[in-house]
Amino acid sequence: RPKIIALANQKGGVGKTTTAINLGAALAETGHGILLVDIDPQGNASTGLGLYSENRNLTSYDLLMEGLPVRDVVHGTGVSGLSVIPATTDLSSADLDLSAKKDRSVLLRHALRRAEMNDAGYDFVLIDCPPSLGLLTVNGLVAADSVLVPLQSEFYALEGLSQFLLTVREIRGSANPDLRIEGVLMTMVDRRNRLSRQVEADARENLGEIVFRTVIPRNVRLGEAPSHAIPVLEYDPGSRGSEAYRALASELATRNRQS
Amino acid sequence: RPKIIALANQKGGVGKTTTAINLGAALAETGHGILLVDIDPQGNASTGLGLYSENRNLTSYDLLMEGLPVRDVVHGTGVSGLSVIPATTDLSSADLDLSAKKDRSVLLRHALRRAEMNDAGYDFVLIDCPPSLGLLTVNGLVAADSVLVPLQSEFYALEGLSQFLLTVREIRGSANPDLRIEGVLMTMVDRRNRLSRQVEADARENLGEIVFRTVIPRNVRLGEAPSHAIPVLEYDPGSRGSEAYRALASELATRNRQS
Ligand SMILES: Nc1ncnc2c1ncn2[C@@H]1O[C@H](COP(=O)(O)OP(=O)(O)OP(=O)(O)O)[C@@H](O)[C@H]1O
Ligand SMILES: Nc1ncnc2c1ncn2[C@@H]1O[C@H](COP(=O)(O)OP(=O)(O)OP(=O)(O)O)[C@@H](O)[C@H]1O
Ligand SMILES: [Mg+2]
Ligand SMILES: [Mg+2]
Repeated sequence: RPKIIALANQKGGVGKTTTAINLGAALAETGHGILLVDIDPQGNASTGLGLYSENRNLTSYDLLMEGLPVRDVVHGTGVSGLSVIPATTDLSSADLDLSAKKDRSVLLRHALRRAEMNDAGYDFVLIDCPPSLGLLTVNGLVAADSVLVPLQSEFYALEGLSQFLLTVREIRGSANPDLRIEGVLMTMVDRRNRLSRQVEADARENLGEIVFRTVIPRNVRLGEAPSHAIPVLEYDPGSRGSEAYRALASELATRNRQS
Repeated sequence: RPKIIALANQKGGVGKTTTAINLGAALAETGHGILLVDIDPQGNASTGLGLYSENRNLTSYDLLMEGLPVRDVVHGTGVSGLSVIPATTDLSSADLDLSAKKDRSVLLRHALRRAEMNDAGYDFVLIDCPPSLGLLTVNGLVAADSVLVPLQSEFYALEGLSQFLLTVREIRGSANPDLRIEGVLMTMVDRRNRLSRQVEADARENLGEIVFRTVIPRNVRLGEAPSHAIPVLEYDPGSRGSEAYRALASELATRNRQS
């Protein structure tokens, strides 16, 4: 079955969606089959891959709340090898809707580990989580084999990381004993800026090998690509953003071949 | 009684906390009495004003869940005229904890409109909300007289704005008929960058007068100040960030004197 990786961090605006889309596209470019699951009510990953909100008939809401199979809610994208389960704002009441269900934390885990997933052609499933530690992110962490934590090179983001890692430990101690940390990814790095260098140095000192060697630089092309509804690898294949996400895909694929 | 303004936007990382702290400090600098209420479980506004998590005995959690009066949970800061009700991670289960209470959306409104608030010396109350549309943000919008919406000059932020304004309309149609829009504030603006100019132009074209004339430029001093636990107005009083928040405070005070 595919390896399931959650993109999660309760700090907002750190690059979860940007990483889900562009890491997904870079892995697809090197021949991997990728499923991107958007469970953020904002639906940014869906928009960034060209699924306009009026075309999202069946979504991750239906996967979670109605128990529909993946094949009924999956949509193709313009990127060969990359499919997506889109999100809509229906999910914003998920915390309340899910709280009444008995098995509220494992719904996504069950949906993504059904027999149909073993021969659907996916090597990786990437789950884009919202900026909170509510039931949607909990579902993402319980469903996942590992979590990739984008870390913006800013003070508040570093401060929130220890809280986030405590939550991962809690989930590992309860609903998902096999949950591992895929890695911490430095994002929006600007090595000319002292604060950015300091945050990166602090993260590597405290977390060591967990921090990916690849860093994602601040690159305006990454901000422009979503308005064209394509990954940066198609929008501007030679940009520093594209190069960084290709390097990340290669580092991640190597880490996963070795283990 | 003081005017209550919520800083809210479900998009993450757009400058809610940075605006709450620095607008608060700029208003205090010009003689206004300011209470900052942190209802984000991340507690960034509390940290950014020097309230380390081990010193946050009584917090916004106690205000909401235990019904304690404001005077029992308020803390002073290093900025004269600026007090804060800090947040802790206890709030991250608020969506579930609050969902069981009958009056779950009006708890903060009741707490901030008690008779004690009429002669506590506050001119403005600023509420820093988390990046979601859950019960904490709903409490902020129901408690507020108006909402100030920071808008990062990025594509996803602009996309999320229409969803956010729908939510404001829903709250106005139900629990808080007097809720107004204080304004939309352009943040992290970089006029050298085409995307940033375009987002600002789109916002002004679609929203007109609602958008503050003052814009907040991208300025690294704003990102550095929180690691020193002081507002940017104290960290680097001559910086472009400080000047912008002083200009915003003056524009906001003028708007409020006229009406
Ligand atoms: N390396 C980068 N360089 C420049 N801009 C970036 C970079 N990474 C992300 N961005 C932009 O920064 C903003 C925040 O990124 P993104 O939306 O991916 O973060 P997020 O963690 O998914 O946010 P949220 O918490 O709201 O879900 C977006 O507008 C995005 O286009
Ligand atoms: N104008 C600016 N220039 C440069 N950096 C900024 C600016 N405004 C905010 N920042 C930095 O950008 C990051 C995001 O800002 P902030 O945390 O205030 O946003 P937020 O909306 O409160 O985020 P969240 O959604 O997680 O609550 C922070 O690290 C902050 O220091
Ligand atoms: Mg996102
Ligand atoms: Mg904040």
